[in-house]
Amino acid sequence: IPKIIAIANQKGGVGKTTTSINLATALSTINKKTLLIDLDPQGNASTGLGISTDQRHYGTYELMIQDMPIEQCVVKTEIPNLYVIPSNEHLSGAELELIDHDKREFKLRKNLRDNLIDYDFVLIDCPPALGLLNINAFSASDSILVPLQCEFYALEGLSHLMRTIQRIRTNFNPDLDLQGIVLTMYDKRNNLSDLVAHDVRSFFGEKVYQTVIPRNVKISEAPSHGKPAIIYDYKCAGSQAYIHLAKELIKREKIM
Amino acid sequence: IPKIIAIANQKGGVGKTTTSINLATALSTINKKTLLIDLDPQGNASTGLGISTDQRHYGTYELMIQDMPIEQCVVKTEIPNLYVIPSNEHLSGAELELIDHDKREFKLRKNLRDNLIDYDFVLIDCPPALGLLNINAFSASDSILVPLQCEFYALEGLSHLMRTIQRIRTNFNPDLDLQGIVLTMYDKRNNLSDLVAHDVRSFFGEKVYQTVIPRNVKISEAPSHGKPAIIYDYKCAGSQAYIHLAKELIKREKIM
Ligand SMILES: Nc1ncnc2c1ncn2[C@@H]1O[C@H](COP(=O)(O)OP(=O)(O)OP(=O)(O)O)[C@@H](O)[C@H]1O
Ligand SMILES: Nc1ncnc2c1ncn2[C@@H]1O[C@H](COP(=O)(O)OP(=O)(O)OP(=O)(O)O)[C@@H](O)[C@H]1O
Ligand SMILES: [Mg+2]
Ligand SMILES: [Mg+2]
Repeated sequence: IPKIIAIANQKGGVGKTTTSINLATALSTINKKTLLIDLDPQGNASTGLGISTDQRHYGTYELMIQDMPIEQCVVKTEIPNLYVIPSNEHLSGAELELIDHDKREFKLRKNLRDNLIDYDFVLIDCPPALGLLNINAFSASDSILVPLQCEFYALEGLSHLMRTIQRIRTNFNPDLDLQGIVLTMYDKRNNLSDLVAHDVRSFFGEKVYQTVIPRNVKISEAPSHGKPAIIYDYKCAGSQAYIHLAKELIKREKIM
Repeated sequence: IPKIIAIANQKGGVGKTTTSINLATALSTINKKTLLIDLDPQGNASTGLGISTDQRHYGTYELMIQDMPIEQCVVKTEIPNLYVIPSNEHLSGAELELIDHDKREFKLRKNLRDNLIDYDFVLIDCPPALGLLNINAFSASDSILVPLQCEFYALEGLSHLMRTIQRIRTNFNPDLDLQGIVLTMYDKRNNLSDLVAHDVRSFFGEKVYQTVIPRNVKISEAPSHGKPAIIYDYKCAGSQAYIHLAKELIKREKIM
């Protein structure tokens, strides 16, 4: 039975998609069968993994709203062990459509669980919000991994996110855990990065991953080639950090 | 009668709040009476302008959903000519509440228009989405200013945003104009910035502002002091770029 992890933070541009893609790729290269679900109507995770428009006819919208069998929604990537449920333009209408559904917070969970036996990990790339799509992701997940940009506004949003996680635990998913917080776009030349890192570690302690993702231009170049940074430039500091992150995640899972 | 401009882009972290705060401040320092409306439940614009928690009891939620008179929702900042309607925690529930309202797309427009005669500019900082809050902003505005981060994913979202603007024009606000596109976080050391800038200018031509906002560490430090970059460090490259942007906006308005 796979471990299902939502990659979420309502603050925009903190590295959710970049973390989803590169963590999923790193896990797949250490022989973990991994599924990445693109739950963002922007479809950046689908693009970053080189999924063409004609491979996106069936995806997260069809799985959640039209109850299409999961096998029809899954696309195999060129990377061994890595599979994707892509996002298409229908997903931007999903939130309004979900409002009238019975058990609207559980649509994703219902169509996901029990159908994934042979995966090791499922990662869900979430949009920058705390709406019904995100609530569906949180209800379907075992835990939430929070990418945190080393910037001031990103800190401000953390308490709001923690309150939401608590609410989801009480109302929809009692087993939902905080997988951890991953510091992203860390720039050692910039004091602000250190201040934010220090603040977060003193407040969240062990929940903050040791692995820190540096700001690295190769990471932002990779999507224009439709490849994860790990495939685009394996040796760069960004890729090595994500490989390290995957190993730390596995280690933490073993201890749990 | 003021010019009402929505600062919007569904891609997260592209500089919407930073542009809203610093453009509003720059306009107020050249004697334009300016109102900034924080329509993002994250409340980053309110924080970046140093609005304390106890000044946020009445804000955008109360104006839109509870039809509170606008004078009760406006907070005067320490900067002459600059006023704010802050965001508070109620705003995160607004989208679900709006669903059942009659004319739900026009709530902001109804409570905003006709009540602002003595302002020159009204800027609306939008959340990273295209949901009902954003549709309210677009229905209430004369035009949309789109901050565009010089990164690949940001380009991908532009066509989706343009289609949404067209839909709003057809269904809710026939006069809605594209104010323009402003390139943000431009890094001259990074080829990607040039590629994105070139692509956008070849596609959108004159609609792309000449003023380009550089990546500048002072801009990201300013919010932790509760001040706009223009007040925190007037001489830095980022502040000077926003002052330049305000002048270009005024020039473009005169020609229209
Ligand atoms: N470590 C890094 N170094 C350099 N650039 C990065 C890094 N991580 C992410 N980026 C770039 O920063 C931008 C924002 O990252 P990304 O899109 O992954 O964030 P997000 O949280 O998914 O955004 P959204 O809120 O819109 O979903 C992207 O253009 C990405 O390429
Ligand atoms: N020109 C710049 N140089 C350096 N840092 C910047 C610049 N513009 C914005 N930033 C920083 O980048 C981060 C993202 O900017 P900002 O929060 O304004 O974007 P946004 O589009 O409003 O995000 P959201 O989608 O969450 O609303 C912030 O931490 C901000 O301080
Ligand atoms: Mg994303
Ligand atoms: Mg913002």
